[in-house]
Amino acid sequence: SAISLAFCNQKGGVGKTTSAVNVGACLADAGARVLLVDLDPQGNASTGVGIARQDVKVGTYEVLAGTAVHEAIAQASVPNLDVLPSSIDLAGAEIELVGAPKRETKLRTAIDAARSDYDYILIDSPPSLGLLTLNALCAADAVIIPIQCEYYALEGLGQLLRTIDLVRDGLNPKLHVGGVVLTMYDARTKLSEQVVADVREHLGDVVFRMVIPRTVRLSEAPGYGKPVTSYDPGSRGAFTYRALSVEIMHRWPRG
Amino acid sequence: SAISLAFCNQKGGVGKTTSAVNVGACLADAGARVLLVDLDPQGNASTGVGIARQDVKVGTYEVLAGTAVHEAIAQASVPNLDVLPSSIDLAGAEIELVGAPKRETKLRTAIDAARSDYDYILIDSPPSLGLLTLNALCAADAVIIPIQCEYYALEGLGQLLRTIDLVRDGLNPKLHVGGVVLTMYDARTKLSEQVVADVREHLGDVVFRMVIPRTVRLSEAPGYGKPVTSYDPGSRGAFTYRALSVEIMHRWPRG
Ligand SMILES: Nc1ncnc2c1ncn2[C@@H]1O[C@H](COP(=O)(O)OP(=O)(O)OP(=O)(O)O)[C@@H](O)[C@H]1O
Ligand SMILES: Nc1ncnc2c1ncn2[C@@H]1O[C@H](COP(=O)(O)OP(=O)(O)OP(=O)(O)O)[C@@H](O)[C@H]1O
Ligand SMILES: [Mg+2]
Ligand SMILES: [Mg+2]
Repeated sequence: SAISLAFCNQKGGVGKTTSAVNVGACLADAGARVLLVDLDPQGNASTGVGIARQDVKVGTYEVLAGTAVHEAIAQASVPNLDVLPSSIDLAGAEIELVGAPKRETKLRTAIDAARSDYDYILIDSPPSLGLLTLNALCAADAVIIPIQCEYYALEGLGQLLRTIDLVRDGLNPKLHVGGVVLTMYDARTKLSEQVVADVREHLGDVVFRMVIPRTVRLSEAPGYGKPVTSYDPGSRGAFTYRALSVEIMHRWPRG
Repeated sequence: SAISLAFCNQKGGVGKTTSAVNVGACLADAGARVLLVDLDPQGNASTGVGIARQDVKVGTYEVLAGTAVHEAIAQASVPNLDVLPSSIDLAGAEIELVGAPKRETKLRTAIDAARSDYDYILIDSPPSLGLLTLNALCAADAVIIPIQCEYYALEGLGQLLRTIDLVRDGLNPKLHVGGVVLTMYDARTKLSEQVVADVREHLGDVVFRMVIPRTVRLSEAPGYGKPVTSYDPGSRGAFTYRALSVEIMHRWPRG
């Protein structure tokens, strides 16, 4: 049955979507059956794998509201990679969920029905610690935290780790930080080196060995609705995400 | 009486904080009295002007809960620049506000008491369209939208513009998009050029002429708790934010 991994960090623009999309594509290329869940109202993960947002009639919002997950799952532009796309109504979900019963575990209940169809379920979350991210944390076996190699990136880490602890104590006892991915490493700045050293010192072996560099190809690929592995398979961006995915498969071998 | 400008965009990492901090510092350097309001639970704007988050006893959260704004205002590391810092409890405010009366206009009521003390009030908002950002939109005379020169940056623009329209129709009749700032322009990629062309074509003159480049100095400055104008006054980052601030002073001359 599937391993579910949530890509979470309330800091914006740190590479949550880029990591979920490209790790998903690499795992699929390696033969694993992968479901990518887009839990961000912006729908970047859906776009990143070729789904046109205006075409999404049934998506994550409808699934949170009770629609069966299989009715919403679509095929991405990559074999073995399916996607539960974000629909426009997801923007209202945070406020609507506040008064709902079992508001934090709606996603977990929904995707449990799909676990036997996949090897990995990857969840892309929005840049906040609200009810959508709480749903991702409750549905996940482990959290992968992307951290940008920038100063502000370390600021919110404490808050995120506390939130993960709270969810583990209350709603999801198996939840833990499964991995930390350092992203957008820029060899031109000393800052990137310092952030990498700081993060490895504080968090140790949970930090993946592979550091993702900032590359032009990675920023261009979403414009073509493709992961970098399809857009430019020979690029550094494709290579580094493949190497990261190998580390992920070692930590969570297929069922 | 002060002009209030909210820096809003639910897309993460587009330069909201960097723009609010550096525009604030440039306006202050030009002799204007500026209040920077940090409405993001991450507190990056507070850190960016030298406030240590753990030292904040009374901040934006307490002000939203009714404390007088003057009790929370602190001095930043730059003359003429004050800051209403973010305190750690702000993370819980979104959910706590949902049931409160006048939940969207708490910030407006609070900062109205300080308008006569300042020429400009700049509000840094979190990467979401929840109740904290709604408070920023209700307290603002105009919105400044930072847009990163990347593909995903255009995705959420429609949702943001619709939200601004809703707030104008209901809670804040004077609200309008006062400016659009193109940020993190990377001359190495064609993508940056395309995004700039697209945004200028769709949004016209509301887009500021000055485009902010991606520079190492801008990403390093927050680590020293300083705006780039204090960290490295001769840098391109400092120059381009000064030029942008001149455009801002033309659009909204001091009272
Ligand atoms: N390694 C990289 N090299 C170059 N550009 C990158 C890289 N990773 C991400 N990007 C670009 O940086 C921007 C931010 O990345 P992304 O959207 O994946 O972050 P996010 O954490 O999902 O953002 P949000 O908080 O808004 O959800 C995007 O425009 C993306 O294309
Ligand atoms: N022009 C620039 N050149 C280089 N780095 C920049 C530039 N503008 C912002 N940055 C860096 O990029 C990252 C994102 O910027 P910033 O934090 O200002 O965005 P934000 O929109 O406020 O993010 P969030 O959505 O998390 O609030 C930060 O690490 C910042 O230091
Ligand atoms: Mg994202
Ligand atoms: Mg910010």
